[in-house]
Amino acid sequence: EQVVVSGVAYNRDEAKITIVGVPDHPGIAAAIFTPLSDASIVVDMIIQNASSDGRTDMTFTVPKGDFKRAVETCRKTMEKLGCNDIRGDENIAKISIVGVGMRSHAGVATKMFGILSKEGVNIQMISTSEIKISCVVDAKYTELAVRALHDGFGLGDVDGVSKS
Amino acid sequence: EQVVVSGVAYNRDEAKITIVGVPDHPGIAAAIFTPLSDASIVVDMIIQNASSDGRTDMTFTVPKGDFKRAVETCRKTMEKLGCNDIRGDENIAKISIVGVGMRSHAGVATKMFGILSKEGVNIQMISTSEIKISCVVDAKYTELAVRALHDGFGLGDVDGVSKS
Ligand SMILES: C[C@@H](O)[C@H](N)C(=O)O
Ligand SMILES: C[C@@H](O)[C@H](N)C(=O)O
Repeated sequence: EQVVVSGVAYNRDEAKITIVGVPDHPGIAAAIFTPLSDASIVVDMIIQNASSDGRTDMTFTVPKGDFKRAVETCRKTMEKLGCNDIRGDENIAKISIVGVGMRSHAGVATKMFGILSKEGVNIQMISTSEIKISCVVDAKYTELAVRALHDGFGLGDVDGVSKS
Repeated sequence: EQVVVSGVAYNRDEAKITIVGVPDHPGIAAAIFTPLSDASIVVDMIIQNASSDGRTDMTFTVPKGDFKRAVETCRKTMEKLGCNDIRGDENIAKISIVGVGMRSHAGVATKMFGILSKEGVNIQMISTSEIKISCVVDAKYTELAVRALHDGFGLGDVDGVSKS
């Protein structure tokens, strides 16, 4: 597969919520997201890493407009499941590079991380798919990150950036 | 967006590697993935969650054939960066539901988690995109998970399952 990074996208309309210390056994993910779906809260990124000592963290993003409602919903779930904490951050931006054949080229993700690192942008979360690599960063870095990625991947004038 | 879950995909050819306790400051992600790209190791999923106390875990998947080489490469990086541990697991399967409009329907992810939960399948990692929701599970659950998801999303005969 020839890699074609066709664009840079960003989204500042989201907020992230992390439920810290969820028990790692079957049914927990369903218990967290069922009340959110029932409340018609649209969830975008969901990230769960491997667990240590039977606990892991679950982070997801929601539209800024649903942030408070989502936190309240999760607080109830948290108490029921016996999690350690719930953290929220409305001050994030999701920055993505999009293209085909991304997966088979580890170099693309590495290049993206290198570009952000050179600009001193800290990466808070990472999620990848075949057509997209997304990094969550502090919202204040949105323009810097988008411009640096545009230049770094030779995508020409920044004006072509899409919001996603 | 009308949700159309068009299929279930699975991949048992991967292994996962978790670097535990990476320092959460700019440049670390680039430091981890640059040696892997230089060694031409193809990385598939990359998952990093929000950090606690300045440390976070970084998990990624590689083809089973590259597992040992990737662990050796990361061991050197781990010592350089001062991480806590490195864990590997060759016994995993990535199970995905694919379709369009997934993101705007939290119900789809919730339904997937509910189906896996009912079968007693523990979810080790979660990663989502607009067209795909992937869960990493123990490889022994591959067939059970694929069949249950097929039935749960009304996708007809299991034979249509694709490997991805
Ligand atoms: C943490 C959560 O994903 C749990 N392992 C589950 O299967 O629901
Ligand atoms: C952990 C790692 O992602 C780090 N935050 C970085 O920016 O490289």
